[in-house]
Amino acid sequence: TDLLKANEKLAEENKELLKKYGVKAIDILGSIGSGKTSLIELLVQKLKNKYKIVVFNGDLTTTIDANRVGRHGVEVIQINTGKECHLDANLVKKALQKVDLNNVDLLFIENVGNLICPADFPLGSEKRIVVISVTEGPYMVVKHPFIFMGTDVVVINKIDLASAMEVAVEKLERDVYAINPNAKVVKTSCRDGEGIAGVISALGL
Amino acid sequence: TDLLKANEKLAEENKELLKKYGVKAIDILGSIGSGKTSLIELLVQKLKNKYKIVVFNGDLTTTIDANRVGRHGVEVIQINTGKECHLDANLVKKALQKVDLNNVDLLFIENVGNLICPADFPLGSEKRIVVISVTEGPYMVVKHPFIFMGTDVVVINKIDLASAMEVAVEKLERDVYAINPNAKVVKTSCRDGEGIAGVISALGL
Ligand SMILES: Nc1nc2c(ncn2[C@@H]2O[C@H](COP(=O)(O)OP(=O)(O)OP(=O)(O)O)[C@@H](O)[C@H]2O)c(=O)[nH]1
Ligand SMILES: Nc1nc2c(ncn2[C@@H]2O[C@H](COP(=O)(O)OP(=O)(O)OP(=O)(O)O)[C@@H](O)[C@H]2O)c(=O)[nH]1
Ligand SMILES: [Mg+2]
Ligand SMILES: [Mg+2]
Repeated sequence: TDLLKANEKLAEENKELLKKYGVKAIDILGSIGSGKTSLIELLVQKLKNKYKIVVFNGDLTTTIDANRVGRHGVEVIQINTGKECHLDANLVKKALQKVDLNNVDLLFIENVGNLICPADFPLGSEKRIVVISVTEGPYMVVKHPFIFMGTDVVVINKIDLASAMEVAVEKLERDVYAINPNAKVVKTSCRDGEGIAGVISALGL
Repeated sequence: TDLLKANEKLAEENKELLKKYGVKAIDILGSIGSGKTSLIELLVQKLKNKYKIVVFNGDLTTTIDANRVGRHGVEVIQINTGKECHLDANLVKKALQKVDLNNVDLLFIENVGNLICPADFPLGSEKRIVVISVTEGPYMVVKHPFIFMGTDVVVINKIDLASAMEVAVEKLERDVYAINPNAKVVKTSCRDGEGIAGVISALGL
């Protein structure tokens, strides 16, 4: 549709701009409350001495996530989407204008919690990571194939609750590979910090 | 927008049709994997001797949820939305045409797992229930005000995991009342069957 085409064009422009300034941009998508912000908090703590990091956070409303990440001493821009269920390349383009790209190596963009709509709206990033949680149950991947098709890394989070949920993490992992054999799957507990090194390595950081 | 207006018109038509046949229709919305289907399974088990029940289930793909509910001996219609992140009144209208409404008292409509988009698309139901899970964290309500504004009942599910998550259920409850003082909040564990009587009573069933 025209809306998707227009977004793709802007996403390409964002991509060119980021490339020009040597900024590596990574999308973080995933279901509501799956642990996207918690993951970013851990990545920021581990990587801020190695890279100059900026974080964009997309939410309908509030600055809760931006505040959480900002506490770790990196620049964060909160993008409130109002009623829009996903970030789009235009919102990201505007946020990029607020940043001194000469001073950035790594950009994390947390999308709105939603396992469907963000799949169709590229933002211009180099890599995509999708975060799901074992607490959502065993059918999460097979029910939402499109978002897993277009991703580089899949994080299966909250594994500390896998036995309480009686969810077989390996089955979720196999479901991902069935849809996208090239995806890298990392199991994490952001609460315990488990698996974060695996995420960093999967992202090539 | 035209799309929303067209949907509202169809929703009104659905409402008229359901009223004509004396069918009570209830929307079940909520975040991905929050427990909507589990709740419907329990409601069906408790109420199928009192009401003639039909269930519609909306998902992008698969018949997993329809199969789960169907096992309890009620008629279920699976509506696959393809890429659409919410059910709409047109899809419900078509599903209603497959049902002998003379033989139905109660209709549950499970929407796609999404805390944003379904808020704007009424389906013609009499009541709305939103299901969230404590495993999504403490900010679920304040971050998605619109869906809570338009609902009659809010179910806070998976309370069996509240202490593992260190989430204060009472705070989530207060957040709901702050947005919608008329909403009825029921705390549940669909795993343990806890709170289901409260949901039935809140729905007036
Ligand atoms: N038990 C457990 N809880 C976790 C884990 N990771 C995150 N949480 C908790 O899960 C809740 C949601 O985490 P967030 O990081 O806010 O998730 P999110 O995906 O950013 O949420 P939204 O942006 O609102 O969609 C919070 O209460 C976290 O403390 C984990 O590995 N285990
Ligand atoms: N621990 C615990 N798990 C629950 C509870 N309720 C549901 N579950 C589990 O949570 C997972 C998701 O439940 P579903 O009923 O499929 O949730 P849903 O909202 O219908 O999911 P979608 O339709 O896919 O969005 C399943 O593994 C359920 O067994 C609960 O109260 N406690
Ligand atoms: Mg977040
Ligand atoms: Mg379901």
